[in-house]
Order: sequence, then C-alpha cells, then structure tokens
Amino acid sequence: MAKIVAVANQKGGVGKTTTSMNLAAALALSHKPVLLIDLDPQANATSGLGIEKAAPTIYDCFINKTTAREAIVGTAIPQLAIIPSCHDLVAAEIELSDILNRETLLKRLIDDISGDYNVIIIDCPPAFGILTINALVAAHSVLIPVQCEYYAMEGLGRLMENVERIRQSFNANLQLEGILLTMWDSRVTLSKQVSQEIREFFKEKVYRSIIPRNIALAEAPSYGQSALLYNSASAGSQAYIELAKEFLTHGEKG
Amino acid sequence: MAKIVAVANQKGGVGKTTTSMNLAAALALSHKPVLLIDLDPQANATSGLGIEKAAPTIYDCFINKTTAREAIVGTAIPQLAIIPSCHDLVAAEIELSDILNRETLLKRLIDDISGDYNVIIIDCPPAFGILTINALVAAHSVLIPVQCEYYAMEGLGRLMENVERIRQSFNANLQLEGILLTMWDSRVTLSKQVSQEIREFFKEKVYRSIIPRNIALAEAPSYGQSALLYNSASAGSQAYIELAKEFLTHGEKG
Ligand SMILES: Nc1ncnc2c1ncn2[C@@H]1O[C@H](COP(=O)(O)OP(=O)(O)OP(=O)(O)O)[C@@H](O)[C@H]1O
Ligand SMILES: Nc1ncnc2c1ncn2[C@@H]1O[C@H](COP(=O)(O)OP(=O)(O)OP(=O)(O)O)[C@@H](O)[C@H]1O
Ligand SMILES: [Mg+2]
Ligand SMILES: [Mg+2]
Repeated sequence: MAKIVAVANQKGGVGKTTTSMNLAAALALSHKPVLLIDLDPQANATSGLGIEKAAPTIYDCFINKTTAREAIVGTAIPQLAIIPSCHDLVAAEIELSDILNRETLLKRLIDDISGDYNVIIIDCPPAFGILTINALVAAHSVLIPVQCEYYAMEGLGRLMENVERIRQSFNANLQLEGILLTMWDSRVTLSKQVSQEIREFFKEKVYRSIIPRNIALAEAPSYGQSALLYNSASAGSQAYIELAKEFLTHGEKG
Repeated sequence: MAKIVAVANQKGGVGKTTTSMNLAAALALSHKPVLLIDLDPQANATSGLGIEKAAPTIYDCFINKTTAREAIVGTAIPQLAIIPSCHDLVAAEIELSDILNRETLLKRLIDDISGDYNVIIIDCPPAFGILTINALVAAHSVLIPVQCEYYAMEGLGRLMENVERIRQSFNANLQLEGILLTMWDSRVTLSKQVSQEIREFFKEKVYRSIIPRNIALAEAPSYGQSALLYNSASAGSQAYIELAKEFLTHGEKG
C-alpha cells in the first residue's frame, strides 16, 4: 500500500508544484516507485515534467470513468509516473457539484493502483475547493509548503483549521506530513522572521530541511524537467534530496 | 461613473494583491477617490491594509443582502476605501451555485456606488471560479500581473481565452487594461527571457512600467500598510507610482 501525500496550501505561488515534482523525483531516484497526480487545472506539474497534450487525464478519470491505470504515463525518470492534468479540470468544481460522494472520487480512483507504488504525491491547486478536498480525503497526510513571507504565514492557521474539518467529516486518519519552508533567502530579514515565527508555533511539525530561493528551481520547468535532472548539483536540487531523506526517515509529524 | 478594473490571474503568487493594493494606493494618493474590493477568501488585501475582523464583508453582500455602501470601510489613506473580504467567502463557490444570475451579483452590487469613485479595483483569488467570473463580468477591463517566470507565462494564453469567453457570454465590452510584469530581477536571465517573450507576443498590451522584486513590497503587509505608506522611496513603491501614471494616461490597451 502506497503512502499517499497531498501537497496543499490555498495561498498561491508558495512552491506546491515545485515541491511535488522535485520531492517525487528525489524519491524515485532513490529507487522507490512513485506516482505524481496533478490535480491543478493549470497542469504545471504535467508541463514541468515535459508532458504535452496528454490524454486521457485526471479530468477523464473524474468525468469519463477512465481508470487511473489508463491515465498513468511515464516520465524521464524510470521510477516516476504521473497522472497528468488539463485545463478542462477548471470546470470540475461545477461539473462535480451534483455527483454523489464527489468528495471521495479520487480516493476510490487511487484504491486500485495504490499497491503499485511506494509513495503517491498529489499536487493541489491554490484553492480550498472540491479538488483539494478530494486530495485531502484520499491522502494519509498533507505536506504544506510555506513561502517565508507574511501572507503565506498568515494563511497557515486557516489551512490547519480546514485540514481539521476534513479529518472530522471525511478522513479521520489524515495526518500532517510536515510544514516545509520554501523560497528561503538568508539575505532577507523577513525570511528569518517568518521562519522563526513558524518554527516557534509549529515546533517539530516543521521540516529541518529548508528550500532556498534558487534559480535552478525556476528554470527547470521551462526545459520540461525536474530540477534534479536539470541541475542536480544546484542548491535547490540538493535541498529536495535532503527533504526526501527526512521524509523517508521521519514519517508523519503530527 | 467609476472605471472598474479586475486584477486577475489564475496562477498563484504573481502579485495580484500587491498590485491591487499599491496601484489603488498610488491612485488615491494622487487625489482620486478609489475603492478596492477584496474578492479573495484569503482576505490578503484586507489584512494588508491593516483591517482586522471586518464585518460586514463582501461575503455578506453576496449571501446576506448587505449593500455595498454598508460594507465599505476607510483605510489609512483618505481617498482609499475597501470592501473587505473574509474566509467564509471560500464557501461562495458552493453557496452561490444555485442562485439565479450568480455571475452578475457583483456587477449589480457595484452599480449603486460606482458614481462615488473614480476607479474601482477588484483583487481576485488564484482560480477561475465564480468569484473571478463575477469580477470579469462587473469590470470594464482586466489588469493581468505576470511574474517573470515560466509557469506564469505559460498560463497567460489560457487566461486570455477565458477572458474572451466572458466577453462572449456576459460582458461584451470587457477590455484588456494591460499586462504587468512583476517580480522582475535584472540579475536573473529567466526574468529577461520571459519578459522578452511576453513583450514580443503581446506587444503594446504590456505596460512599460515593470515592478522589480523589492523587499519593501513583501514587508509592508506585515505592518498592515501599502508599500507607498510603509516606504514610499523604495523601488517597489516608485514602480507602482509610475504604473499609476501610465494607467491614468494610457487607458485600455486592447
Ligand atoms: N525555491 C525556489 N526558488 C526559486 N524559485 C522557486 C522556488 N520554488 C518555486 N519557485 C518558482 O516560483 C514560482 C511559484 O512556484 P510554484 O509554481 O511551484 O508554486 P505553487 O504553489 O505550485 O503555485 P500555484 O499556487 O499557482 O499552484 C514558480 O515560477 C517556480 O518556478
Ligand atoms: N515585486 C515584488 N517584490 C517582492 N515581493 C513581492 C513582490 N510582489 C509581491 N511580492 C510578495 O510575493 C508574495 C506573492 O504576492 P501576492 O500575494 O501579491 O500575489 P497574489 O497573486 O495576490 O497571490 P495569490 O495567488 O495567493 O492571491 C507575497 O508574499 C508578496 O508580498
Ligand atoms: Mg502549483
Ligand atoms: Mg492575492
């Protein structure tokens, strides 16, 4: 049975996709079979891994009864597979609104393939709508990337409340995988202030690994590669390799 | 009649809130009465302008028949007022799904107050859902902030298609106010490459003013102020002052 982790935060641009792709790549490169599910209508993880005009996609799984196995495609990394996304998914909020048990669609979809992988990582869109809810219902735990800036920190409390609500109504076992500080810039006081406040409040729930602001992480997607393939020696790639080690040894944080 | 501008981009973290607040502040400081409407359930523009626990909010206008006039509050800048947001708005997608003419709720709300302002700026959430649709239906034009990075550029084509769809179905007069390059870093090749590609493709639709990556813009919200009040001499504030001048002289770009 795979460990299923949702990477979620309703704040936009905090590094959800960058974390999903590069953590998945780092785990796959250490020979663990990993599946990445792109649940964002922007389909950034899909294009970031070099997959163009995929069909079928997660949209077909939700709307056209395509199985997960039919939608899975390989990537440049042997042990990493992905269920791609597409822009049609933006209509999911409306198209799924009157489907019975719409919150458990993804969970049921994953059930028949979860035995094939060690880890399944779900990249979520920047919203707390039906797609993110599906991810949190299907997941064993949630990994929360937080940019070291004011608005991202401010939204963290609210996100934890939403996670608690999912725990009470749909998924009693939902754990916190961990809080990951991203886009850390040691030259910027704000980074230090925010990360200090987050560590003081959330204590050991925060990963020791920190992801620095590093240009290789922003350049890699334009080459359709994870940073680990694009530039494995970069500070960004090394940070995600460290994160993958911590992820494997520590398990859930709360 | 006010000029109504929606600040929108479904890509997260591109500077929608930072642009809404600081453009609104720059216009208000040049003695134009401005209303900012926070349409994001994260309520970043609300807290960024120092407004805590506001009531009523835009949520009450949508759900509890509160008028716009009842929800408007002042800010530290005399000519700048705001209709605040709150987290309950996250449920709007579902609560509004069976209301007749749900796409024109905001337009009808603004009608009775638009005569009081020169400009009304609407900060949108990072999604193309019912809230952003309401903003595009109510607006005369849309201002699109684009971070000088790959994913933000990649999503631009899709956003323009969505704007066109709104034009065809709800708001034939919807113009493009302009495309604004944000978080520009002259030391980073990616910034130059992306901005060059965007200018080549969208030509004069792109503002000449560019917003640099500038720490004052990220620090100001933690003091509950626009950057213009927090540090008016900063490169970030100056860029928004330049943008406001271009906004006032150039009008819509397409
Ligand atoms: N550590 C980093 N250093 C530098 N750039 C980064 C880093 N992490 C992410 N980026 C870049 O910042 C932008 C935002 O990151 P990303 O798209 O992963 O965030 P997201 O949370 O998935 O956004 P969205 O809310 O739109 O889904 C992207 O252009 C990405 O390439
Ligand atoms: N030019 C800039 N220089 C430095 N930091 C910036 C700049 N513009 C915005 N920021 C910071 O980057 C982060 C993202 O900006 P902002 O929240 O305005 O984007 P957004 O598009 O409104 O995000 P969301 O998609 O979550 O609504 C914030 O922490 C903000 O303070
Ligand atoms: Mg993303
Ligand atoms: Mg915002």
